[in-house]
Amino acid sequence: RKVDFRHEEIASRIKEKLYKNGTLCLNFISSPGSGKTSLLERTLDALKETYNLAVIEGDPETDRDARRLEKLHVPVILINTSGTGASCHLSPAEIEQAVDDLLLETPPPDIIFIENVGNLVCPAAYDLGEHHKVLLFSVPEGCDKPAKYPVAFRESDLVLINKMDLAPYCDFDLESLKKDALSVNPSLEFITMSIKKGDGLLEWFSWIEKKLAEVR
Amino acid sequence: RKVDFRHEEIASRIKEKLYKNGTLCLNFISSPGSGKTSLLERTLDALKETYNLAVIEGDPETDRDARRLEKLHVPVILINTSGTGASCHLSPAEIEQAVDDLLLETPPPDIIFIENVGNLVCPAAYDLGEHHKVLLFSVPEGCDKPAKYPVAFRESDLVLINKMDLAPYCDFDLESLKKDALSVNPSLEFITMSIKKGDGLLEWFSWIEKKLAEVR
Ligand SMILES: Nc1nc2c(ncn2[C@@H]2O[C@H](COP(=O)(O)OP(=O)(O)OP(=O)(O)O)[C@@H](O)[C@H]2O)c(=O)[nH]1
Ligand SMILES: Nc1nc2c(ncn2[C@@H]2O[C@H](COP(=O)(O)OP(=O)(O)OP(=O)(O)O)[C@@H](O)[C@H]2O)c(=O)[nH]1
Ligand SMILES: [Mg+2]
Ligand SMILES: [Mg+2]
Ligand SMILES: [Zn+2]
Ligand SMILES: [Zn+2]
Repeated sequence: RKVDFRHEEIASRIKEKLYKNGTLCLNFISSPGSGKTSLLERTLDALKETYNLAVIEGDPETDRDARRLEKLHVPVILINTSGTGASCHLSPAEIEQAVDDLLLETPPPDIIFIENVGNLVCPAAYDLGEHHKVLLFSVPEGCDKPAKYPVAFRESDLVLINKMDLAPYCDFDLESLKKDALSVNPSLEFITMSIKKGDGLLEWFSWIEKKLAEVR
Repeated sequence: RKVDFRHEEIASRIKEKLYKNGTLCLNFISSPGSGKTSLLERTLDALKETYNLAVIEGDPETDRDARRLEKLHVPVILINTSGTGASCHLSPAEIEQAVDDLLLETPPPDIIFIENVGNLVCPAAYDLGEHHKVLLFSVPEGCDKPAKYPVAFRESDLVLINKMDLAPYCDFDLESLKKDALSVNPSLEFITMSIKKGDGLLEWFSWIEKKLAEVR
């Protein structure tokens, strides 16, 4: 784990601000293309009538993901990391200003979603002040990743197993993935889904509501 | 691009040693699970009767990939990066010793394949002394990656588009991928393939032979 006291100090400042507002913050990490933006599109669409939502979007370059999410009419703050020297992950220093801006919204968001840079290594090592890291895993990647890229699984609280519609065409063994992941982090929860077909989304929405109730 | 003179100095030392031996060196980069190890299994199997081959395998943890490749009876040197402080990529300093060891083999290898850590960001920024970076891209990742993760496409000479067998079940537009990639790097070459079905492999093998002839 990268111990940078500056990072840890900023992360605890962010946590404090979120706590005062009773705002839930979730940090999505995954390999590139696992489905983070697709999941946010469905999630924002389903929950925005009930809750005030906001997104912090991290990408090395372009505003493509931010544009997709702005169509849902929620506040989106884009951070392009390629200019920052560490384009492989979001750091707490980059997030703090964005969280401050979003908490000034009237009314402030109930939930802030952070879509991190697509990278199964670095983003897992940084605490952005979030309540939970949510790891979005996709079936075509294969089932040996928990053992090979353990930090992401160790630091997350929930693993969403996406693209289950592709399972019949991939060498994918769900039980072996879960077994490997639980040996890295015994308290992990799992939800299998196909964003494309809409499977598993209701279970995911109720997990979010459960976590929001915990910070209220 | 990360300019670290120590890295550049080591990379040019490695290039010098490879040049003296007439050894081709290819550096595979991709997202996690795009198919690097699967490709190496097929490639080693097809070429080992004709050429002397060797592999340097980089993974954050475990020897799973190295074990898969040792079954092909070629020399494999494993580097677990999680102990190095920068577990997201291989660096020239880690490679130099491995190249020295492999060049002492009798006879020395005609080709050294480097399987880098699964990460579409950092590995692209480091020159390991290789002749070519080969980017292995897989269809399920989606076709917006060249614009979003440009450094990997800019630094590579060839893009292998794998898992074409999954294209009918994914929102994948081959022409838009190629167009985006060429706007980042106009000299990129492409080979579409399905390692699972064996498609595109012969074209890939003849690309390797063409590159080997160039260093002889
Ligand atoms: N077959 C299938 N494809 C999916 C599913 N969910 C997402 N996709 C596709 O996966 C590709 C990548 O989706 P994105 O949502 O852009 O992935 P991402 O994780 O946000 O990608 P980055 O931000 O670049 O890391 C797109 O082509 C989606 O259509 C699914 O459940 N099944
Ligand atoms: N459907 C399909 N699956 C493939 C193909 N090529 C590889 N796979 C699968 O993709 C998964 C990952 O393959 P690997 O070869 O381990 O990928 P990798 O890039 O070496 O993974 P890391 O080293 O962990 O980054 C495995 O389940 C393979 O069976 C293909 O052409 N089609
Ligand atoms: Mg995205
Ligand atoms: Mg591999
Ligand atoms: Zn990083
Ligand atoms: Zn790195």
